[in-house]
Amino acid sequence: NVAHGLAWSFYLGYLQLLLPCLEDSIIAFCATHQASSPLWGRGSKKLFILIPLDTNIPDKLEEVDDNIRFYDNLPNKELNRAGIQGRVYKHSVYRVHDEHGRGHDCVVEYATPLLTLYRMSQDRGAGFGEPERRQQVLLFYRTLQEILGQSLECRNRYRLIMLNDERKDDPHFLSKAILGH
Amino acid sequence: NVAHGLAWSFYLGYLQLLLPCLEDSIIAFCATHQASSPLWGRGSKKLFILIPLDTNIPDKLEEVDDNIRFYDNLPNKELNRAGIQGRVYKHSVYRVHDEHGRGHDCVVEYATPLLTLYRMSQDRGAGFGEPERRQQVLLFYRTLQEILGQSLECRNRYRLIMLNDERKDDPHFLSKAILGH
Ligand SMILES: Nc1nc(=O)c2ncn([C@@H]3O[C@@H]4COP(=O)(O)O[C@H]5[C@@H](O)[C@H](n6cnc7c(N)ncnc76)O[C@@H]5COP(=O)(O)O[C@@H]3[C@@H]4O)c2[nH]1
Repeated sequence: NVAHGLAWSFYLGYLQLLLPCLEDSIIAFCATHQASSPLWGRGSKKLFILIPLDTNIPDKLEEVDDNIRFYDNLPNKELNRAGIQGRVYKHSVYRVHDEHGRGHDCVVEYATPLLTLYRMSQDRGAGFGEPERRQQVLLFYRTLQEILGQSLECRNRYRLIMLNDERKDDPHFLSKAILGH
Repeated sequence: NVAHGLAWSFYLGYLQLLLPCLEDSIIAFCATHQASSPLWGRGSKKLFILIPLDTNIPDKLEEVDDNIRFYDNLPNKELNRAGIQGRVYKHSVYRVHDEHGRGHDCVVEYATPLLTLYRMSQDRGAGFGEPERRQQVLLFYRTLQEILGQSLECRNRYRLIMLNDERKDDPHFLSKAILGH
């Protein structure tokens, strides 16, 4: 089951490494970005992880919703990993406007392993079609919820946001989904 | 089958993105690192990917074999991916000495997804023990060979180096394995 392994990989090779120090990273960011500091809502100093059911993932969030603008990146984290010296891990901060035009800053990104699910369903060699893909996204979501739920060091440092298919007609679907959490 | 998904993820999320432009990156590196330029053997401008059967992966290659020294990193590649703006991808160049003390420069790293296999076998929640882990490494290797073998854009731009278990007693096992290719 591909999604099971991808969820474990996402946790062991990324979330477990970065979530524990995320809040400190955001606090350091606010110190150097004074304009941003008041725009972090209560409970928003977490990683918002977007999980689109259709695995349709843009490279930039602003492509999907013009109420979302890239603001800046958090400070880089560099780790020596498996022979790569100073491998760089970073998150992007976005300013998300609500229906009243108020800005809210947050750290948000898509769950990158879903790109693999999408590309596998496109590649005939991977033995994996679109009907299985939807099931695998749900399995990825459930497995990740389970792993993170058991993780003391990651507790309360993330929000999983499942994006359903009904969104196609609302140009502000994504900003609403992010702010709704 | 965890290894099947990890091999596809490694290809679709990393090798497919970077191997096509690796040679250009090495050529640019040699232009700015004159001392390195003569040390690239014929057929060595590829990514050497280490696949240890026991998934025992150090963060730095020099920890394993003192005939190997970190030299420098190739120029960074930055891509916008899934909401991360300017995600950084890099490879490390190592100087590897042979039994006659001659230096050979090459781009080498461990297959990072094997770290996930190792950590899963340690975590009781992952449902995955050491006997399965060995089978999964072999499956990862075979699947990756198959995927890369079919990939026109990655052809001849990599070397998969399987590291067996008999190495434990030879302090220069790794440098010999790399140079033997
Ligand atoms: N958003 C995001 N930013 C990151 O920096 C990052 N680094 C990893 N991941 C995701 O976590 C999981 C575990 O990563 P791992 O390193 O074991 O496998 C990685 C790794 O073996 C290789 N790879 C990807 N990026 C790099 C990189 N920069 N350097 C070396 N190897 C890399 O290709 C695999 C798949 O990568 P992604 O498909 O981008 O998603 C990964 C994966 O789902 C990231 N996700």
